[in-house]
Amino acid sequence: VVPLAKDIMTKKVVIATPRDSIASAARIFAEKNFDHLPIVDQNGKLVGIVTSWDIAVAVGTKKRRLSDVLTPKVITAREDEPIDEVARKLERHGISGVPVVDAEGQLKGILTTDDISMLVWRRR
Amino acid sequence: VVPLAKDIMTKKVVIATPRDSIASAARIFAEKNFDHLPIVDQNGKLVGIVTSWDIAVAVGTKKRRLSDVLTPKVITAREDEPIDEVARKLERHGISGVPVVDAEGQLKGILTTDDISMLVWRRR
Ligand SMILES: C[S@@+](CC[C@H](N)C(=O)[O-])C[C@H]1O[C@@H](n2cnc3c(N)ncnc32)[C@H](O)[C@@H]1O
Ligand SMILES: C[S@@+](CC[C@H](N)C(=O)[O-])C[C@H]1O[C@@H](n2cnc3c(N)ncnc32)[C@H](O)[C@@H]1O
Repeated sequence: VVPLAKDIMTKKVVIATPRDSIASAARIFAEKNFDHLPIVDQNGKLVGIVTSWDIAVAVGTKKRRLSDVLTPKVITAREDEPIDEVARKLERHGISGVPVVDAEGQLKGILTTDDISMLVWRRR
Repeated sequence: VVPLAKDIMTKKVVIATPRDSIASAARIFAEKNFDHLPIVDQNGKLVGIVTSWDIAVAVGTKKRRLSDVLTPKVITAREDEPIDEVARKLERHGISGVPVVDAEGQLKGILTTDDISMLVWRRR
């Protein structure tokens, strides 16, 4: 039985908004020890994603806000998506994580290659 | 049959030295679209690791060189290490990748949770 995204995802999602500063996102990454930050608007709607990679490549530029570095077209997974499909999607897009959404597009969790990689050793 | 690290790892490893600037590492990450940079001394010996996370959390600080941000005690995998053990090691240390070394400690490749995650969908 293939696990679904909702079985493996982290349910407590830390988010930020486009007006937040790059420095504030850097502090979140430092504190939480993770790399993926979904970006939402004031209605809580998913409008982008920022990873530590986006912040790293902004070094030496004059960029200040998350709106300057976020990726707007976010690739997501559905809660009931089998994780082998999620893994394929991650590889196809060259990304390491996806926000997980329900049928209404509401943010429910986050799922990364770190989470999927854990399944490889737990099965043995 | 469980794959070994050498079967899955990326063999072309991009490296940097402690005296290189953070800005140069940021350019490498931007160009190569990856997150892990093993750091070697002038003899090619592994002396540290820098990830996009290290660069992201250095934002807003006065740090300039990779020596200022690298992690010195590098967790590695051996070429003939089964990848379920590598996956367990990654989870235990809360990291996303390991340089792969041979019996002499020579750098042979790099292996990340992105690589391990791919195995989950390829088996189906
Ligand atoms: C091509 S990836 C490679 C580096 C790294 N593994 C990562 O995922 O950030 C870097 C870019 O992918 C974007 N990205 C990461 N996850 C994404 C997702 N779920 N949807 C859309 N873009 C995403 C990031 O914002 C970043 O600009
Ligand atoms: C705790 S991890 C969490 C964030 C991210 N997933 C990563 O691996 O960078 C961040 C720290 O782990 C360190 N790190 C990553 N891979 C490592 C490895 N193979 N050996 C030792 N430290 C490592 C990085 O240098 C960084 O300081």
